[in-house]
Amino acid sequence: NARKIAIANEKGGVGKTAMAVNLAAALTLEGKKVLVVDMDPQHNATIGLGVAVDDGMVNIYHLISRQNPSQTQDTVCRTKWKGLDLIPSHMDLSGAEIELVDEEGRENRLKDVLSEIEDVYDYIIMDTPPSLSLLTINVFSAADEVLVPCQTHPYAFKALGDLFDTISDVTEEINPELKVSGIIPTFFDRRTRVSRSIIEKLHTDERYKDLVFESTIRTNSAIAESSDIGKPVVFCRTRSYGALDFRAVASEFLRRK
Amino acid sequence: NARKIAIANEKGGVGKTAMAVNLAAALTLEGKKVLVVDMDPQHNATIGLGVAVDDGMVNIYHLISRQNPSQTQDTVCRTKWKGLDLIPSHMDLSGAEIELVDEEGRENRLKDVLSEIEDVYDYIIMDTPPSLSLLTINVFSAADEVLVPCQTHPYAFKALGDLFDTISDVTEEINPELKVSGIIPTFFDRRTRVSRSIIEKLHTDERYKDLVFESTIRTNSAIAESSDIGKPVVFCRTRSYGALDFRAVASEFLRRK
Ligand SMILES: Nc1ncnc2c1ncn2[C@@H]1O[C@H](COP(=O)(O)OP(=O)(O)OP(=O)(O)O)[C@@H](O)[C@H]1O
Ligand SMILES: Nc1ncnc2c1ncn2[C@@H]1O[C@H](COP(=O)(O)OP(=O)(O)OP(=O)(O)O)[C@@H](O)[C@H]1O
Ligand SMILES: [Mg+2]
Ligand SMILES: [Mg+2]
Repeated sequence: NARKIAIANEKGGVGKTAMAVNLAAALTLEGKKVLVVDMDPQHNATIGLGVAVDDGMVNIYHLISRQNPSQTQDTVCRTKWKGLDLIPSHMDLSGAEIELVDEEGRENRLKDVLSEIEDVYDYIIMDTPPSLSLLTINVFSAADEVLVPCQTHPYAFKALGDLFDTISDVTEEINPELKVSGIIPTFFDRRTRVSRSIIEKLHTDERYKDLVFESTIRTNSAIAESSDIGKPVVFCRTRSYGALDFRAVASEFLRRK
Repeated sequence: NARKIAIANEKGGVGKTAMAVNLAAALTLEGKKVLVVDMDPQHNATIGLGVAVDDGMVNIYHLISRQNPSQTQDTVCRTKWKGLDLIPSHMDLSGAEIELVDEEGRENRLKDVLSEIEDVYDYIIMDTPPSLSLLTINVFSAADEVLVPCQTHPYAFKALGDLFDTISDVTEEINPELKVSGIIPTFFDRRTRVSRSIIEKLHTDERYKDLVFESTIRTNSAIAESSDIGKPVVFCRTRSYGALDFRAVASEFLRRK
């Protein structure tokens, strides 16, 4: 069965989507079959993988809200790259929180949805919005582990406390298996004092030091540029820092298993 | 009465909090009296202004949820800088969305709260979380205008469409006076193709071109570093690019009135 990985951090703009899209791509280069699930209503992972969202297509919202009696398989899109599939998102997903407020077991909708297809993939990578609301809780309920991109900036470092608290709540009440399997420093720029100081804090803080990856994602404009053409940087700018860094993260991820 | 300004963009990490904190600080250097209202449960603007959040203090959550019969004035904190006050936020605010789901007029809670104190200030600047949920709608209901920080990256540019749609919904149903008064390019780095291409798009797109500020906020590590010591860059690194850029944005903002 597929190993299910949540990419999460409540702080906005820390590189969650870039991680989801590029880690998935890098794992296919290691011969793995990977499904990306976009659980952000802003559907940036869907854009980043070059999949055009049109209102007629079934997407993750239909599955979570059960509005449309479709099978999970019907929502899976092939991307341009072999071994890399996507369940796309849509703006409508932002309504799910309020729509499901009185539904029993609303936190387990995604888990049920994925159980139908998890034997097809080696990994399922789930992108989350920048909040700890029902959508992210659904991802935590379905996941085996959480990878946390942490921008090497003070606000992002401070956000880790609340994230770890939320994850331990989920472990107690919803998903006892869930654990944080790694913290990956992002937007790392060793020329700046702030980046070096946050890396230092990550490696000395008792709560985080055993989880921090050796590999970092350096600040690199090729990553943002590749999102403009809907291709993972790992596929379209193979010699860029971004591509090298995400491939290093993928092989460290496989090694740390 | 105070002019009430929302700082909003659903895309995460585009520089909303940096804008709220530093525009407020720069306006006090122009002789204005300013209140910052932190409407993000992650309370980054509270941290950025050096105000320690402790659970015993009344904060914006108590006012929005009406849990505590306090007056708005009781929640206002003085910061270290004359003419710059803050209503702090707290993690508890993240519960407001679900707690208020059945309350009539829940979108107008902040507007009611601010009406008690708006004659004390020249400007009230409201920081928002990276979502278009009840907290941001409350800010849109209370605001006279919206300033939109737009990271010069593709995902942030694409997010403008949904933001403008949401604002026009709010104008029709809740607050007819609300308008977008400016789009401010952030994380601008003229050495990168992606930054230049997004600036070009902002200046040519019919929907946005008349709103784009001449001034940009360049990528500058002093901005992130200053958040570590809880001081606006405008006050603690006066000759940095960050400080110069936020002061330029403040004077363009006053000129565009
Ligand atoms: N290491 C990096 N260097 C430069 N740009 C990056 C890097 N990682 C991500 N980016 C770009 O920075 C922006 C923010 O990253 P991204 O959107 O992946 O973060 P996020 O955490 O998913 O944001 P959100 O909280 O809105 O979901 C995007 O434009 C992305 O392409
Ligand atoms: N122009 C800039 N150059 C460099 N760093 C910046 C700049 N503007 C903001 N920052 C830093 O980048 C990070 C993201 O900015 P900030 O937190 O202000 O964005 P935000 O939109 O408020 O994020 P969120 O969506 O999580 O609320 C912060 O660490 C901030 O200090
Ligand atoms: Mg994202
Ligand atoms: Mg913020």
